[in-house]
Amino acid sequence: MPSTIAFSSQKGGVGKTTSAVNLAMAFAVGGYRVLLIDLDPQGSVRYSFGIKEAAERGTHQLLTDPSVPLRDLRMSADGQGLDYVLSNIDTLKHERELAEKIGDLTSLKRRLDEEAQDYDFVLLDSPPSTGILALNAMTAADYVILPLQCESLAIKSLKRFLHSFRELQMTHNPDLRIAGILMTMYNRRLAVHRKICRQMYETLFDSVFSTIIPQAKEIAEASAIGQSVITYNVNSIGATAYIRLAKEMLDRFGFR
Amino acid sequence: MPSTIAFSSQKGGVGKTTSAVNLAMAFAVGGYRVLLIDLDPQGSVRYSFGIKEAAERGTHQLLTDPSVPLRDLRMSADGQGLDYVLSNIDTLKHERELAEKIGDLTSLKRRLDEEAQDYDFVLLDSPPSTGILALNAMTAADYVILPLQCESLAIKSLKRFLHSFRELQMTHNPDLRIAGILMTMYNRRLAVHRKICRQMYETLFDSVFSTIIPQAKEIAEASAIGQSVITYNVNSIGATAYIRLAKEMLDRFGFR
Ligand SMILES: Nc1ncnc2c1ncn2[C@@H]1O[C@H](COP(=O)(O)OP(=O)(O)OP(=O)(O)O)[C@@H](O)[C@H]1O
Ligand SMILES: Nc1ncnc2c1ncn2[C@@H]1O[C@H](COP(=O)(O)OP(=O)(O)OP(=O)(O)O)[C@@H](O)[C@H]1O
Ligand SMILES: [Mg+2]
Ligand SMILES: [Mg+2]
Repeated sequence: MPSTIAFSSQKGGVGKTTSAVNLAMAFAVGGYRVLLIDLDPQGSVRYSFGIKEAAERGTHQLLTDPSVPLRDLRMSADGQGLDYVLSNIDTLKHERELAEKIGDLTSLKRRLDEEAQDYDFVLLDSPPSTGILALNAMTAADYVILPLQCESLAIKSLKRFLHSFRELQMTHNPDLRIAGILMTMYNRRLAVHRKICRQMYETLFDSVFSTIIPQAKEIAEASAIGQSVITYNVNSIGATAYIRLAKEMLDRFGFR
Repeated sequence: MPSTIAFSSQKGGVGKTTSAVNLAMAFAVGGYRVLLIDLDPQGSVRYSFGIKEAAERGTHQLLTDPSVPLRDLRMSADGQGLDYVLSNIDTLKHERELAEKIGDLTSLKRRLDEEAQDYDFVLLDSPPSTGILALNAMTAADYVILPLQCESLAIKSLKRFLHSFRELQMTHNPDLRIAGILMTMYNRRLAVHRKICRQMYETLFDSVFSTIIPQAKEIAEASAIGQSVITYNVNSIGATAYIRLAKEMLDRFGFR
């Protein structure tokens, strides 16, 4: 029975993809079997692993064509114990078709319940929205990680998102829990970052991860060359932060 | 006959809202009559103007209830010649209802063609997606401004977005033109920013605005206190950059 973790945020550019990719890799190098699924039509997971060609099969079939088994949709990152399903929702027409076909929000959940049992973790990258694909991720998940930048618009957007989260919890997934709010791209030299970060801990206490992901140039460099920061430079501050996050997740939820 | 400009990008957090708000204000202080519409359910425009209470009427009625005229949906920023329609798509239920009601993509265009004639500019902030609300914005627009961060994932996402743009141009709005790609949050001390910025100009030439919006702390500070950077500090680098962008738009497209 895997633990399924969705990376969700309506606010864009807060580090959902970066966190999903790097936590997936941190769990994989720790010896866990991990499946990472890209539910964002942007397809940023593919670029984060430097994959040049577009995936022929992927998320589109996962959600709309049960006759294609998961084992024919996943690819593996060489020798790392990390498999992934890439987003292949390429055109506006595809996106519209998908929205029509997966009317109810349980398409992903049903697939994972039946076919993802041999993984320890399933990580879901979602688009910056509260639309069908983002809600499918939260309906399939056991936990949600909420990446958050220390910027005022991101905090304001979080409030609206938490309303949507509660609504979804009530209507579709009563067992869904917030694993934690993950402060990302934190720059301790900026007064506004220090202030907002302090406010978050003072108001939300331990629903904010004690691990903070710093603004770190190696993280952006790694993503630019198509590697996780752990592969790119395991001793960097960015890699260490994500490895610490993996440990904190294991401790908090007793996954061991 | 106003010129309608959409701020579009599938990538999140690239400065769509910040640019829409600040260009709207730059045009308004230049004496133009401007209407700014928030098509993003996140509702960041409201926070950018420091409006505490949620709007009762706004984008939801604009798109689904023609019996409520535009003049009853807009609010005005005191004395600035800038009106705005705020997003009031508050719950998941609202969002689903909206998607069902506005099946075709011309809901916004029809409203603006009939009721927005007394403005010089209509600016549209859109969500980070290629869903129904983002496509309504592009169907109603004459021009699209594409904010772009100098980061590799944003560049990759732009490629997919441009395919969607072409698809929409062909099926819904043949007259739609790209006003330009706007480099945002540019930090000249970062080698990766300098490199990507140079590449953009070398490959796309004058479809990239010559005005570059720098990473500037006054821009983030202004948005944190709910003001445009022009109101916050008109002599700041951030304010000057958006005023220069307004001038460049006026020159490029002969709006005068
Ligand atoms: N800790 C960090 N330090 C430096 N750069 C970072 C960090 N985290 C993410 N980035 C960069 O910031 C940008 C935004 O991150 P990312 O794309 O992961 O966010 P996202 O929430 O997935 O965006 P979207 O809403 O578009 O899906 C990327 O270019 C990424 O490389
Ligand atoms: N030039 C800039 N300098 C510094 N900070 C900036 C700049 N432009 C935007 N920001 C900040 O960066 C964050 C992202 O900007 P913004 O919210 O405008 O992007 P967006 O594309 O509208 O995001 P979304 O995809 O969530 O709608 C905000 O917190 C904003 O205050
Ligand atoms: Mg992403
Ligand atoms: Mg925005």
